[in-house]
Amino acid sequence: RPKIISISNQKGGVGKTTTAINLGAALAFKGKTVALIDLDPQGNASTGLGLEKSERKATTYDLLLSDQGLGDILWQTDVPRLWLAPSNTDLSSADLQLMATERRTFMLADAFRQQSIENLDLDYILVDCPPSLNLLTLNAMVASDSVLVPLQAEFFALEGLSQLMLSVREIRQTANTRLRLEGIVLTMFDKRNNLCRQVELDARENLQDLVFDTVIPRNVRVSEAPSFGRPVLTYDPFSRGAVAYKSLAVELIG
Amino acid sequence: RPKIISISNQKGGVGKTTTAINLGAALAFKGKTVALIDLDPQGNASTGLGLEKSERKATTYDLLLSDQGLGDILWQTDVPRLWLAPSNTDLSSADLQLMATERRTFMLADAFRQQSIENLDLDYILVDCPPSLNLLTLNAMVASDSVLVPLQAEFFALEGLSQLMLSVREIRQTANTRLRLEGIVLTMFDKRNNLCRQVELDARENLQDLVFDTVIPRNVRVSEAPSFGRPVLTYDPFSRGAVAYKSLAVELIG
Ligand SMILES: Nc1ncnc2c1ncn2[C@@H]1O[C@H](COP(=O)(O)OP(=O)(O)OP(=O)(O)O)[C@@H](O)[C@H]1O
Ligand SMILES: Nc1ncnc2c1ncn2[C@@H]1O[C@H](COP(=O)(O)OP(=O)(O)OP(=O)(O)O)[C@@H](O)[C@H]1O
Ligand SMILES: [Mg+2]
Ligand SMILES: [Mg+2]
Repeated sequence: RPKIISISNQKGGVGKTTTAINLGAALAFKGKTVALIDLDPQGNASTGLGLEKSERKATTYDLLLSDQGLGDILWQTDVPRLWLAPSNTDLSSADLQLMATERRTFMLADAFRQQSIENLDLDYILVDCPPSLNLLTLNAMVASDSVLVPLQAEFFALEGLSQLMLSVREIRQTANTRLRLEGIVLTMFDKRNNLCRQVELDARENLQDLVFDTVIPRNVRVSEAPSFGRPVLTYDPFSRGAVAYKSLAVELIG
Repeated sequence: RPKIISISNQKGGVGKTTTAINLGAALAFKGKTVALIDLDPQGNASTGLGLEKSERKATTYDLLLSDQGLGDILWQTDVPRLWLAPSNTDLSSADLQLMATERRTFMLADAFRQQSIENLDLDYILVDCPPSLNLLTLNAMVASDSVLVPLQAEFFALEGLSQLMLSVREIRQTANTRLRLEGIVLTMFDKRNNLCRQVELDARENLQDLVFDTVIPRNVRVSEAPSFGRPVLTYDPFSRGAVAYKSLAVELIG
């Protein structure tokens, strides 16, 4: 059975998609078989892995609201052992449609429980969430074993963290008893910046073991890679960003 | 009658809140009376203007879903002529509740149309939107004269722009005939970065007059200011960020 991890933070622009793509690629490099589920209607994870909008025939929308299984939707990326369930703007109407469904927060969990998953021999499923605590994100958390939280070392990003942790606890108590926090990873970190260093001190003091040792530095190669449809691990394997995501994968595997 | 402008972009972390706070402050500095409506359940605009969570008695939630008028909700910030309609996490349940309301996309427009607005003598109403094209953002666009779009000069941010412009056009055709694009402002711009320069070239070539001449530089003083509850214009008036937001205000006033 694969380990299912939601990459989530309702604060926007903190590096959720970048972490989903590059952690996914790093795990695949380490020999793991990974499926990346793009649950954001923006479809950034799908674009960042090189799948043009016109090529996205079956999407996460179908996984949630039709009887297509994960096996029918997964697309092989250029990275061996890294698969993608793509998304497009159809997904933005999923929120409304899920609202009218009986099992509206369990649709993704039900899709993952289908028989077809066993044959895929996956080690990890990573779910890239949109920037809000909406029904799509709730579906991800109800379906997951844990939540990995990218945290930009900035003031506004720190503010939303307690709300996110409350939501995780609430879901564990009401819908998914196995859900726990995988950890918090500092992203876009600039060690010359006082604010960054202050946020890191605060986070490690208050959250201790929950914060990964690995810190992802701000690195322009990371933000260039998606325009070539590739993870930074293949775009520039020796960049500081690629090295950091490899070390995050090692830390995650444990 | 005040000019009502939504600050919106479904891409997360592109500088919506930072632009709402600092453009609001810059307009107030120029002698305009401004109300900033915090329509994001994260409440970053409220925190960034110094209003603690415990002090937010009447919020934007009440403006949308009760018969409180704007006059009952507005709080005077430390900046003369800059008022704030604060928000808190109650607003995250507004989405669900609005869903069940007959005039669900018109609730904010109705609240702005009340008599009490006339007495406030406002020149501008700025609405800080959450990072999604949900019912809260739809309410903002239906209630507005125009949409101002902060655009981070990065690949993923550019990808969502066409979707946003489609939504603006759709709302103009179905719910608010006066809605138009106020303009696109490049944010967190680093002129040493090739990607930034490329995005600026692309944007000015394809969108021409829609792109403001003023470009907001990446400036650490901008990201420090909210932790002191103040706009960068009062935190560090001579910083590059403060100067840029003043020039954006001049360009907006026209
Ligand atoms: N380590 C890094 N160094 C430099 N740029 C980065 C880094 N991580 C992310 N970025 C850039 O920052 C921007 C925001 O990252 P990303 O889109 O992954 O965040 P997100 O949380 O998924 O955003 P959203 O809330 O819209 O889903 C992107 O343009 C991305 O390329
Ligand atoms: N010009 C700038 N220079 C440096 N940092 C900036 C600048 N503008 C914004 N920031 C920082 O970047 C982060 C994202 O900005 P902000 O929160 O305003 O974006 P947003 O679009 O409102 O995000 P969300 O999608 O979560 O609402 C914040 O930490 C902010 O302090
Ligand atoms: Mg994303
Ligand atoms: Mg914001």
